[in-house]
Amino acid sequence: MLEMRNLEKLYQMGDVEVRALDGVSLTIAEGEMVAIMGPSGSGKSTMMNIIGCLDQPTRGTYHIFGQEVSRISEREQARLRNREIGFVFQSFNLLPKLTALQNVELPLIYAGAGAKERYETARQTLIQMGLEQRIHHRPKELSGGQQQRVAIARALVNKPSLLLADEPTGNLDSHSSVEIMAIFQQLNRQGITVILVTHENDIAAYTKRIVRFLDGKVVVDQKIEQN
Amino acid sequence: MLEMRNLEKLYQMGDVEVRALDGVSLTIAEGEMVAIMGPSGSGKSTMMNIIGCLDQPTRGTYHIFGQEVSRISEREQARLRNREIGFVFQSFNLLPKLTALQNVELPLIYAGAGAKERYETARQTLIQMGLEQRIHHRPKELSGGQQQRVAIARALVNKPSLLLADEPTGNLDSHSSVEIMAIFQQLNRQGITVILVTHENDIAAYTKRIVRFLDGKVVVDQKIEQN
Ligand SMILES: Nc1ncnc2c1ncn2[C@@H]1O[C@H](COP(=O)(O)OP(=O)(O)OP(=O)(O)O)[C@@H](O)[C@H]1O
Ligand SMILES: Nc1ncnc2c1ncn2[C@@H]1O[C@H](COP(=O)(O)OP(=O)(O)OP(=O)(O)O)[C@@H](O)[C@H]1O
Ligand SMILES: [Mg+2]
Ligand SMILES: [Mg+2]
Repeated sequence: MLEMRNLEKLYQMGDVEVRALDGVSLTIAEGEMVAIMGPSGSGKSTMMNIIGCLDQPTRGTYHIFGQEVSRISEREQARLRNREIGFVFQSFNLLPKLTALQNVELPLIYAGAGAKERYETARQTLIQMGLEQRIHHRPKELSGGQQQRVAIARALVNKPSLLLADEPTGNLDSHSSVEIMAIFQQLNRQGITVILVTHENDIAAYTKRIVRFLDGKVVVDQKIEQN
Repeated sequence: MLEMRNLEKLYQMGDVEVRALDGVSLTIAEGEMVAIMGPSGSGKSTMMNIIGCLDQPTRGTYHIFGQEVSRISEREQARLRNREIGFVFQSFNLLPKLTALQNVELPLIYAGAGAKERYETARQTLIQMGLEQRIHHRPKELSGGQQQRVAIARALVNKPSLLLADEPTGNLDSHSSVEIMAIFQQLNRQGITVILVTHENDIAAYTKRIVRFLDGKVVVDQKIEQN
């Protein structure tokens, strides 16, 4: 489903070169559920952004659904981002002037859904996240964990085939985290490929493979026995 | 050092009243180290904002350093916020156009420190956070955990007598979290009062008292044996 070869991402800061990714090769098959771990600053979000077609590598190649992303048209990349990929961002990236409901409706607008269907689907997804009483709140009228759950709802609402979640439980208590991971596992059983970044071993335990980063490289790549 | 009595914080959303705080009474003595826990949306950040003089309750009283905050002048509240209180926000609140170093220098500007001293103090605090190589990066050129550590550095740089940290390790790997908690414990041993919100039991274990919220109320308030 997706294959990265020798990915590098370099930033030039004056005369210092920051190697955010320093030669990453990784293949993830359809239907896998993978945890990406590693210290702060080791390149996890950078790789997630490249996987999600939101950023381009400096060197190396990236194939998704059999196509090399640097050769795909802008229009097709946008289609992939909006229809095939759901992304939960580390900093949520909710639109501050829209309500929770409107934020979750956005991907459905791109997908061409009608107003009534959009409203109902967005609302149901927010209810699934425990946010029924908060659908008309704007982000600043929500707690941190509520904003995180809106970001998760938005990523799921289009039923993407690839779900990318960058620290999706960072602001959630253990009860909400367990609920979110149960939802992710259920989606994975339905065939959705799930890649999530986490710092927590408890969360990684819900996945079937752990990939560890250090200084922009993959240093561990291990299948795990699930309980 | 700080005393809250019957605090309420209510938001009117159309014809629905949201009770973010629903009668909270809490006393925290100088030199304590307290963990605030509880489900997403239970009122923790709301209470932290009131403690930090960033928000006013709808009802109830709040005394800090022996003064009732609603009776303190705007000018004195600003002085408390800038000189006595260090706040690590759940969403960091870094200024996007400033570098890490400039963000950390801000409280020192309020405190009237000279340029050379500011630069050096801010830089040392960032080095203590493991960010020596990132001091001239702007927030969008930093990883999530690096931004969180800049927010922590900014809260500490003025040597406040009260440190408020709202989920300070949410984006940090366990190694960085251990380092941050060691710093907080060291500050506490020097006499600084530390109140931190966390979802993680491992982090709460570094403190001496756990206060649990549920639906805007305190439901547990328990001293803990430290290891
Ligand atoms: N400006 C606002 N208008 C309306 N409701 C609000 C506003 N700010 C917060 N709330 C509501 O108040 C409640 C408490 O919010 P708060 O941010 O204190 O929760 P929290 O305990 O910090 O949660 P989390 O662990 O998710 O960060 C939430 O249900 C939230 O939706
Ligand atoms: N625009 C940029 N310019 C310069 N350096 C950058 C930029 N974006 C990221 N970096 C650097 O690249 C490195 C990797 O960042 P990345 O966000 O991928 O880390 P991460 O593994 O997600 O960390 P965290 O766990 O803290 O979220 C970091 O050291 C960061 O400072
Ligand atoms: Mg990251
Ligand atoms: Mg909060």
